[in-house]
Amino acid sequence: VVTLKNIWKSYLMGTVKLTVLKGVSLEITRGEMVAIVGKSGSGKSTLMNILGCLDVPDSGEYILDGRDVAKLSDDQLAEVRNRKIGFVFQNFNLLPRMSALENVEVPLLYAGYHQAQERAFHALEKVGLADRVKHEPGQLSGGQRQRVAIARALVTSPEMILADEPTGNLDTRTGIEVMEFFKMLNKEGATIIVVTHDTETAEYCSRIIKIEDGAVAL
Amino acid sequence: VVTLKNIWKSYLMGTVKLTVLKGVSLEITRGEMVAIVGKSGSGKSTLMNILGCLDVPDSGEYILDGRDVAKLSDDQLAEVRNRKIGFVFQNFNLLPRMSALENVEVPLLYAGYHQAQERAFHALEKVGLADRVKHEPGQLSGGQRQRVAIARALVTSPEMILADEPTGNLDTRTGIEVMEFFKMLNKEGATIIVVTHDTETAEYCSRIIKIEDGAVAL
Ligand SMILES: Nc1ncnc2c1ncn2[C@@H]1O[C@H](COP(=O)(O)OP(=O)(O)OP(=O)(O)O)[C@@H](O)[C@H]1O
Ligand SMILES: Nc1ncnc2c1ncn2[C@@H]1O[C@H](COP(=O)(O)OP(=O)(O)OP(=O)(O)O)[C@@H](O)[C@H]1O
Ligand SMILES: [Mg+2]
Ligand SMILES: [Mg+2]
Repeated sequence: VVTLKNIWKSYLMGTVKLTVLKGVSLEITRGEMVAIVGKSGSGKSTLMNILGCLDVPDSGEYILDGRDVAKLSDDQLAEVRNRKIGFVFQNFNLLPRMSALENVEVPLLYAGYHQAQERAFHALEKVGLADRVKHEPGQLSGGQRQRVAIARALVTSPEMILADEPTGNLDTRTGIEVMEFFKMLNKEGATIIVVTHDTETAEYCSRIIKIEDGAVAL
Repeated sequence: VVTLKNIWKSYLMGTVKLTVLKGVSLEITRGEMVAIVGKSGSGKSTLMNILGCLDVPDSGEYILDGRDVAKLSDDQLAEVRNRKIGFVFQNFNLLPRMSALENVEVPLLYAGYHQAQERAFHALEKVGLADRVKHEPGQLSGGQRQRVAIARALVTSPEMILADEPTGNLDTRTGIEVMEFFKMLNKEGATIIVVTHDTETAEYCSRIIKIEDGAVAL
């Protein structure tokens, strides 16, 4: 379902060019659950942003579900981002003035789902936050904010889930609760890509892709 | 050096009172390195904010270095926060418009140190960020931001270091680099309190304090 061919990505800082991804090529089949690992600063989040259609590579090909992402229109890209992909951000990106429940409802309302409030509550329940639905992000612990970000990404049962360090702020038991939620969605057919530094989290995945020196380590 | 006696802390949300710390009592001796563990949402960060003199308990006593913190003047509290304690925040709290180097210089300039730039560079070097000193937080990876927050907390060689989940966004090897920095400061006499979900990080500590149901688990 995902094919990356020779992906290059650099950042420009004034006159300095910092090349982060140096020819990343990989294939992920539908329904797979893979882990992406690598040192801090190695390019994992950069790669995830490209996979999530939130950023564009400098060169190389990204074929998603048989379609060349570079050739999609803005509307088609928005459709992919809102309906096809669920993204858990490493720094959560929650809306600060909305409650946990309202934050999780957002993708449902975008995609025109009915019973948004019920579905949002159910997703928060799955990550252990049934008693925190009215709290705003500023009234939640770090691991609770992380779980709101997870619930929001999973609430539309997307075909593809991209989770960037979903258990970084969670104790072992709570992390297991979260990974069991991912595992259930994977059993139902979702393709899941998890960036993680945690071995127990990686163990839920059938394959590990390591990013080293800007490319996939052999 | 730290004595907490029967610390209670609640949050008020409209008419609802959420009690988080329910009589926390503990003692930490000078030069100890302890880990604080507990489920996500159990009150660890709340406890750390009280230890760091960033928040006030509803009741109970906090004796720091023989002085009752509740009786300190605003100036004395500012002195404690700026010169005595180094705090690594769970969500980093970096200044977005300043470079990594400038962020790490801030506590040195506050405390009137000389050669602030050199010391700041040295601290960033110790956490593996010598080649990222000019980057602003938005130009850094999650784990790099975490390490800037760590360097900033440690740059004044404070007597007491409070680190809230310092390795949550780091791969194992980078996490070890960071904990070796803490260990070195501990050998030089610093008292260190680390909140962590990571067993390898906790293994650097000589004692583990568990927070459960709002109190220290026996
Ligand atoms: N806007 C930017 N400008 C310049 N450099 C950047 C920018 N964003 C990221 N970088 C650099 O690109 C590299 C890769 O960043 P990325 O966030 O992909 O790393 P990562 O593998 O996710 O790391 P971590 O495990 O710490 O989250 C890092 O070395 C970082 O400093
Ligand atoms: N401003 C607030 N108003 C209401 N409740 C709050 C507020 N801040 C925190 N809480 C609640 O207090 C409890 C303790 O929060 P705290 O941040 O101390 O947890 P924690 O142990 O650090 O969790 P984590 O491991 O997820 O970081 C949580 O259940 C949280 O929902
Ligand atoms: Mg990252
Ligand atoms: Mg916390």
